[in-house]
Amino acid sequence: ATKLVRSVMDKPVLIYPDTSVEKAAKLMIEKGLNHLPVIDKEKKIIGIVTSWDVAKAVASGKIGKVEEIMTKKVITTTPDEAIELAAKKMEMHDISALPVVNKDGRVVGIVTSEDLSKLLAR
Amino acid sequence: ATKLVRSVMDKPVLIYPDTSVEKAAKLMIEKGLNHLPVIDKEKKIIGIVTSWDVAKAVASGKIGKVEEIMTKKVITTTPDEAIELAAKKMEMHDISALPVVNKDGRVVGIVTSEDLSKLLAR
Ligand SMILES: C[S@@+](CC[C@H](N)C(=O)[O-])C[C@H]1O[C@@H](n2cnc3c(N)ncnc32)[C@H](O)[C@@H]1O
Ligand SMILES: C[S@@+](CC[C@H](N)C(=O)[O-])C[C@H]1O[C@@H](n2cnc3c(N)ncnc32)[C@H](O)[C@@H]1O
Repeated sequence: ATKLVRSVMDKPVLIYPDTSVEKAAKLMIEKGLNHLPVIDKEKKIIGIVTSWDVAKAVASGKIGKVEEIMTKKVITTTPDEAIELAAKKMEMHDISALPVVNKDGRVVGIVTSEDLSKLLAR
Repeated sequence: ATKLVRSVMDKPVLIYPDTSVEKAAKLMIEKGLNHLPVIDKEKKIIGIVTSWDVAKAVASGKIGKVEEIMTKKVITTTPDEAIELAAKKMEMHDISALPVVNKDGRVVGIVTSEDLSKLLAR
């Protein structure tokens, strides 16, 4: 049987757009992760910020707010999507994580290329 | 037949320890990647620096040289290692890339959890 995203997804760590890049970086280090979905006051997803975006801020010398560096057109998945499809989406967009969104549009998880790579470990 | 690391590895982008964190970040953005093996003058691997380490530098407010933020005890693989073993190593150490080192100790590639995740895409 095919595996579904819900069986491999992690608990998401969410942040607001007006968070400082420094605070977002601290959160990545504290939790040992690279990807933070960004939500608005109604808890709808409006972006994603990763350690790559933080590196981009360092490269440009402008370390300000998350909303200035986040990607706004977010590629997402759902709990019942097959992991092969999730892997295909990440490959097509050259990204390494997909926020998992339920029918209400709330972020209920996140699946990363690390989660999928683990499935190959004997 | 089992797949070997050599069939999925990427061309590595290598840097020296005295490189600035800012320059390392610029290289990650320019090349669209997150992991840079660090080599000495004899081209031997002495560390690895990732976008996560750059985030850690931002979190601590100290953006200096690569040698100050790189991980020195590097987990590596070889071209002829089975991808399942490479995946197992990354899982065990909670890392998302392995420099690929040949018999001379030279870095000839890099394999990431993104490379392995792509194998699951239909
Ligand atoms: C294009 S990738 C390139 C580097 C590498 N492949 C990686 O995934 O880190 C880096 C960019 O992807 C964006 N990104 C990550 N996950 C995303 C997602 N689910 N939807 C849209 N953009 C995403 C990040 O915000 C970042 O700007
Ligand atoms: C422990 S991981 C935690 C976050 C996430 N799992 C990831 O891989 O980015 C982050 C740290 O792993 C280190 N690292 C990455 N690849 C490594 C490797 N092949 N050997 C040793 N350390 C490595 C980085 O230098 C960084 O300090």
